[in-house]
Formats: sequence, C-alpha cells, structure tokens
Amino acid sequence: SRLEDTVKKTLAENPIVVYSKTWCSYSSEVKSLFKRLGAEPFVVELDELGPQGPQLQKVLERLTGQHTVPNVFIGGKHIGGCTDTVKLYRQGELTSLLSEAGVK
Amino acid sequence: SRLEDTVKKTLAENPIVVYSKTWCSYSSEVKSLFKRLGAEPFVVELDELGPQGPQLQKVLERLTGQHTVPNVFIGGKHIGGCTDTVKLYRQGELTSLLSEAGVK
Ligand SMILES: N[C@@H](CCC(=O)N[C@@H](CS)C(=O)NCC(=O)O)C(=O)O
Ligand SMILES: N[C@@H](CCC(=O)N[C@@H](CS)C(=O)NCC(=O)O)C(=O)O
Ligand code: FES
Repeated sequence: SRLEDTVKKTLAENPIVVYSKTWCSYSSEVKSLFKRLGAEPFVVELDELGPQGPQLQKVLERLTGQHTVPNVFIGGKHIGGCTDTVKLYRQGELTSLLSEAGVK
Repeated sequence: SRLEDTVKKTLAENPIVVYSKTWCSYSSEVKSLFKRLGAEPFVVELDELGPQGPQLQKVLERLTGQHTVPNVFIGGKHIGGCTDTVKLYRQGELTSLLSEAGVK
C-alpha cells in the first residue's frame, strides 16, 4: 500500500525513527534518551496526522507485530517500544546499534 | 459543580484513587505498583467515560493543578502522577502514607 511505502521510505532514509504520540510519556522518554545520546531521531507524531495516524499505526502493526507507541527503529531494524529500547541501553547495546547505523 | 462533588465523594470514600487511561503505560505502572504493595486502588478510567472523561480531567485540573494522567490520591490527598508516586515509593514514604490512610 501507499502508506506502507511511505513507512519503508522513512525507515530507509533515517537511521533512527520513532513513531510516537505527543501526549505519551513513554514516547517522550525514548525520544529524550536518543537526544541525550547525541542522536537526533526522526519522529512521527501519530496523533498529529489526523485520520492518517491510526492508519499508520495499523501499517506498523502489520510490519512489526507491534500496535503500541513508541515504535522504534534503528538502521531500518525494528527495535521495539520504550522498555525494549531502555533495556538495550542498560545492556550497553544501544550505542553499538547506533554506531552500526552510522549515528554518532 | 456536580462533577466536582462526584470527585470529592470518590476521594472521601476510597483511600487510594487513581485517575487513569486504559492505554497509558504510566497509568498501568502506578496501578500495578499499588497492587504489588497489596493495596487495591479505586481506578477511574477517563477514556471509558465518553464525554465525561475530558470533563473529569478538567475538574481534576481545577482541583489539583494537574491536567495529566495518572492522577493519584491517597487518603484524599493529592499525590501527583506516576513519577511522583514512584519517587515516594523509592524514598520509603509511600507505605507510611498508605498506612496513615488505613490501607494495609
Ligand atoms: N512496553 C511497551 C508499552 C507500550 C504501550 O503500551 N504503549 C501505549 C502507550 S504508553 C499504547 O500504545 N497504547 C495504545 C495507543 O496509544 O494506541 C513499551 O515500552 O513501549
Ligand atoms: N510526570 C508525569 C507525566 C504525566 C503525563 O505527561 N501524562 C500524559 C500521559 S503519559 C498525559 O496525561 N497526557 C495528556 C493526556 O493524556 O490527556 C507523571 O509521572 O505522571
Ligand atoms: S500514554 Fe501514558 S505513558 Fe504512553
């Protein structure tokens, strides 16, 4: 679908992508984690896209099996949500994923 | 207002009250924290009340200055949100607040 192609293009063009909602604290946490690591994520705020937001969220679920936000990708690879990302960070693996993706 | 009276009645009748949203991880965290402490909170899911939800959220903002969820009360006293509650827990103060309110 056209929306699916948009997602794939976004993932191909941006080393870090976070599908987010502006009011969501888990989304805020993951966005600020990346910024603290000196890595600026490409953020898509699903609640600011009108009817396209829920449609995008459905596409992401089809692509990743995950229907929740935040939905995090590094180097085009699906990472997971907030807890997954924070766990990788605490295990010291997040920074290596970031460098592999050509960030910092 | 009538909604304000409803809130005050809820706070008077329940030692622990959490105003929450079902989809919100911060709300889930605070609800499960209380349950882990053996304390069953009275939960109001603002997203399940139709148009009353946003109205209630406005009343709570008027009463507490807080417009976000989760919105936590113990013994009728405003505690704050998720981070506030978790901080009190880590400082060892949450359990004393709970016993003061007659819980566990
Ligand atoms: N463990 C997941 C929890 C994800 C989750 O439950 N996200 C909520 C918001 S905090 C959600 O997407 N709810 C449904 C929605 O907003 O559409 C994570 O760490 O990201
Ligand atoms: N630091 C606060 C954050 C509260 C917050 O930002 N809550 C969000 C949901 S996670 C919220 O209420 N957003 C506006 C809304 O849902 O109406 C806490 O720990 O509770
Ligand atoms: S909506 Fe509250 S943590 Fe995501």
